[in-house]
Amino acid sequence: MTTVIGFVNQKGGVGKTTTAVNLAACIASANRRVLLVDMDPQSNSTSAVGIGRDGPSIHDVLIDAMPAANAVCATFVENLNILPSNPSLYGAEIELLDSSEREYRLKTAIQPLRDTQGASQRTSIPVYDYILIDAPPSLGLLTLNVLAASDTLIIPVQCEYYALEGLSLLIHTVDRVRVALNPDLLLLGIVMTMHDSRLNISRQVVEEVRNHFGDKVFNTVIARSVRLTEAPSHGQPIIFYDPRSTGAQNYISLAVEVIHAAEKT
Amino acid sequence: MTTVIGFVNQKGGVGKTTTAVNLAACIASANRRVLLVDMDPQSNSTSAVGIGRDGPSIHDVLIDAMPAANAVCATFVENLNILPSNPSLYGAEIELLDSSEREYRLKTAIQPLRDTQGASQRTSIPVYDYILIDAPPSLGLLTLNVLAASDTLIIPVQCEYYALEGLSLLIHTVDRVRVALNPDLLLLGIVMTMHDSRLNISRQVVEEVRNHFGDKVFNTVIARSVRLTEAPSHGQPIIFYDPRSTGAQNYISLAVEVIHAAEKT
Ligand SMILES: Nc1ncnc2c1ncn2[C@@H]1O[C@H](COP(=O)(O)OP(=O)(O)OP(=O)(O)O)[C@@H](O)[C@H]1O
Ligand SMILES: Nc1ncnc2c1ncn2[C@@H]1O[C@H](COP(=O)(O)OP(=O)(O)OP(=O)(O)O)[C@@H](O)[C@H]1O
Ligand SMILES: [Mg+2]
Ligand SMILES: [Mg+2]
Repeated sequence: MTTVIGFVNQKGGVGKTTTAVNLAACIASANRRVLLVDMDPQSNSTSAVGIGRDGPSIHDVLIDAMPAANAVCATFVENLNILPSNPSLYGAEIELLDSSEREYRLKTAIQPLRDTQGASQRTSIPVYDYILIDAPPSLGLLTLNVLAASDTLIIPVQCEYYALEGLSLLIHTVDRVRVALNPDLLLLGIVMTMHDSRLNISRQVVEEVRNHFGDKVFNTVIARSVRLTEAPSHGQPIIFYDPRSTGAQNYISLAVEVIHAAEKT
Repeated sequence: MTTVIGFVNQKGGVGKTTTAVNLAACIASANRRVLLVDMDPQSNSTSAVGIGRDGPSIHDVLIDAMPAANAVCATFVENLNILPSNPSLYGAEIELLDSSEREYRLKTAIQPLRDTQGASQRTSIPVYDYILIDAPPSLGLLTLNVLAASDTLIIPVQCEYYALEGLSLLIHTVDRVRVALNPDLLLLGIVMTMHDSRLNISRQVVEEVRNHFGDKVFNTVIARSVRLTEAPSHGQPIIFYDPRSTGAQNYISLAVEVIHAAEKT
């Protein structure tokens, strides 16, 4: 069974892309077939795995009904493919607005890539154990598509005040989406990012989020680490760029928690 | 003459709000009348100056044609007022789409607040020397309204790789807006934020941006400083929260550059 995980938070710069990319690489390294879908016109996930912006992209899939499998490309990471994005996706929100089923375009497009019982024998299309989707920093139509297409969500929250402010609104929005678009949508967990153990503000934000959301917060906290900011400029996830770094260890330990939560049912 | 400055960058978390809020407070302290306009549904600028979300807001001004002066409220900072935001603004992009003049709603709304020759004698409406507008992390209709309403732009760029990636696209978008919506739109400058002098990546990004954009980059570089992340949770700009901090000094020196650039013509 395929698990589709959306990485959402309308607050900018909280670590959505960093978490989606590095979890994807860690889960792929644990011998699961992973597809990373870049639903952000900034296409940061795409460049983080060393893929260019000039081939077919998610824009063609959502707007021109290209089969998703035709836009998917391999990365240098074994078991990890990507459905890339590029800046043409900026126009998609306006292009989609007048169309029918506008919130379900992504869900429909990735349906054939799910591994329903024995599908991998029947079709020549590659199927995946995990489909991870990186969303842009907004609550517009692109993010609604991610919320409608996902089975579960991971919400990255930076250990800073502004990120805390927007969290309850986001949870409220997810509840409304569950009613309107996707009744089975679950919150897999909240992951605290850019934690600096020397700062009071980091400790306070983690405490506040754990008080509010209890065991919905992953045990693994991602520390602020410069190696994580350097890795994307080399087009490599952290476990390839610097496997011994704190960032690599944090994302490996998060991957263990995520796989356990996703596969236990 | 009033100078309207938009703070834009579609990359999330680069310091748009932090720069708009702290510049507004510093310029107000230099005895100019300043209005801070919060065009982000996250309403971080609003809470950064200690204002709540339950009064009239920019949503009422843009959608229900409330006069902007009726939504403006004073802050505890002398010479600094705010036109607040709240989450109802999330719906504005869809609400605005079918309306006429949808990109010019903000420009029209703030027109009466500009100090044209001697206006402050004629009307009872307060007018401003500076109107600073904080934009959300996207290139949607809210940001287009900011680009259409502004005389000049300040682009905060975080000293990290992803922020660099999106910069040339943003400059390209600004050029297109100048042709389509706002022929007089000028780039006042690019400000480098969250600089950490111990990190190579910070130095490399600053060098790359200065090579590309030359004197369009402000001399003042905003250092990464924890006092800047703490200040918003107290609802205070940095020069009130911790006047002796690096963050306060950086924003005072940036304000000097900005006032000089805005008032020299
Ligand atoms: N744990 C970390 N330690 C240090 N830097 C980090 C960490 N996680 C992310 N970053 C850096 O912080 C910045 C923001 O992270 P990222 O781009 O992943 O956030 P995002 O939520 O995807 O942003 P956006 O809202 O623009 O999509 C990036 O420059 C990234 O390299
Ligand atoms: N110079 C700095 N040093 C340390 N932290 C900073 C600095 N500038 C901003 N921050 C922090 O980084 C985070 C992102 O900054 P901010 O929210 O101002 O960016 P933004 O571009 O407005 O984000 P968004 O795209 O969500 O609107 C905030 O938590 C803020 O407190
Ligand atoms: Mg991102
Ligand atoms: Mg902001």
